[in-house]
Amino acid sequence: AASVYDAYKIYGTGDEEIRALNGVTVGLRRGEFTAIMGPSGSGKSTLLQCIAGLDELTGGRVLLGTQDITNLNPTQLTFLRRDYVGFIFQSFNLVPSLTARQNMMLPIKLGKRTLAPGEFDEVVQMVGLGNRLDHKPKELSGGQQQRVAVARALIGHPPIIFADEPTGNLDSRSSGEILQFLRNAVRSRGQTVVMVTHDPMAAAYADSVIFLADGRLVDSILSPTP
Amino acid sequence: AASVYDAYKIYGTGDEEIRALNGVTVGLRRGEFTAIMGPSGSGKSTLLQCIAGLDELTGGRVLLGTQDITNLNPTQLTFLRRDYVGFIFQSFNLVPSLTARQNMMLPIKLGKRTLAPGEFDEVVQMVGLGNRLDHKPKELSGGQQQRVAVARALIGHPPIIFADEPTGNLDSRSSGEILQFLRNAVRSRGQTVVMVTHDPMAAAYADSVIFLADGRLVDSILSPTP
Ligand SMILES: Nc1ncnc2c1ncn2[C@@H]1O[C@H](COP(=O)(O)OP(=O)(O)OP(=O)(O)O)[C@@H](O)[C@H]1O
Ligand SMILES: Nc1ncnc2c1ncn2[C@@H]1O[C@H](COP(=O)(O)OP(=O)(O)OP(=O)(O)O)[C@@H](O)[C@H]1O
Ligand SMILES: [Mg+2]
Ligand SMILES: [Mg+2]
Repeated sequence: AASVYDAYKIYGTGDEEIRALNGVTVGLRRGEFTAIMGPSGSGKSTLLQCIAGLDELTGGRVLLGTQDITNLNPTQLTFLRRDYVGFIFQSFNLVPSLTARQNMMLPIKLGKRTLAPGEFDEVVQMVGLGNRLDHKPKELSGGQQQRVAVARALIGHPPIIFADEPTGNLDSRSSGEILQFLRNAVRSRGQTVVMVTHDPMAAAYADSVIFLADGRLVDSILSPTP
Repeated sequence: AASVYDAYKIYGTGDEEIRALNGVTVGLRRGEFTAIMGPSGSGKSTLLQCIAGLDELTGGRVLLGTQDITNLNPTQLTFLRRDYVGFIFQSFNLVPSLTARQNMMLPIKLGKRTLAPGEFDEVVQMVGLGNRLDHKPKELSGGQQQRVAVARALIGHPPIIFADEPTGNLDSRSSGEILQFLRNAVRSRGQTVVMVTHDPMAAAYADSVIFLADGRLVDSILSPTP
């Protein structure tokens, strides 16, 4: 569903140079749930954002779906992402002036997708925010904001979902609900999920785990649990 | 070191009323490490911010140190907190225009404390940010930003440290370093630590754990591990 070839993302120059990605080649299979783990600062968020077309590589190529997106301009990328990608940001990126409901519906309103009856309610029910929908982000707890960000990416069932630490602020019950939903999205609907996580319990829901360190792929394991 | 008596924090009115704190009485002993756990939205961040004087109660009383702070005005609270409290926010609250180093040193610069030689380096070394000090928050990974927020609260060894999910974005090695440091601050320096966490592994570093649900204290256990 997505891949990068010899991907480089370099900030600064000379002594100041930081290689957030230092030659990464990885293919993420369609209809699979892949977890990405690694130390803080190892390039996980950078990799996710470059594959999803939210950030540009310094070198190398990106394929999203079957399309080489390496040299698309921001407008073309926005159109492609709108109906194809759901993205859960590590720092949520909610719109402060919109309510939880409006934040969740934003990709649908901006895109071409239409929701089937019950689709909105199903996701809202799963993240457990039924009674907070008309509140703005500043009136929500950290974990409630995270769940709005999760719902926004899942409503409308986009073919590929990128999740950057989607359960970092959640108790084990809320986390379990979301991870189970992501797994079902893959098993029953054929969606593709790529999730960065620090939590081995969350990684256990995935079909495979890839490990980054210092901007490089250093290891991978298949099906950590059946 | 801090306590609340019959604390209420209520938002909205009538049907819309949310009781973030619904009659909480708890004492946090000096020189101890207390963890606070509970479901997302149960009132943990609210409790922490009200005890630390960052937010006002709707009803009830707060003691910080030996002082009743319930009715102090914002200026008085700022003076009290400046040299007495270190606070690690769930969403970090870093100043975007300042570098990591400047963010960490802000409480010291604003307050009366002076740093002993080596104190800054010791904390920077522990959080592992030695080579990122001159970067601004937007040039740092999520976990690096969290570590700046942690360092800012620990430099200068304030008598009481409030930590709201300090390891949510960190891998197990970085988390372990910080939790060990917090435990040492309590064991060897007599500081007081109050930490909200969703992670049972983190709670295991504490001397006791208190549990919130729906704005109430529902349970507590002493020394989850020796
Ligand atoms: N300004 C506000 N207006 C209305 N409700 C609010 C406001 N601030 C917080 N709340 C509500 O108060 C409740 C408790 O919030 P709090 O942030 O203390 O939860 P928490 O236990 O820290 O949750 P999490 O684990 O998700 O961080 C939540 O239901 C939240 O939506
Ligand atoms: N704009 C920037 N300028 C300079 N360095 C940057 C910039 N953005 C990111 N970096 C650096 O690139 C490296 C990788 O960052 P990235 O956010 O991908 O890490 P991560 O694996 O997601 O970490 P975490 O687990 O802490 O979220 C980090 O060392 C970070 O400081
Ligand atoms: Mg990251
Ligand atoms: Mg909270």
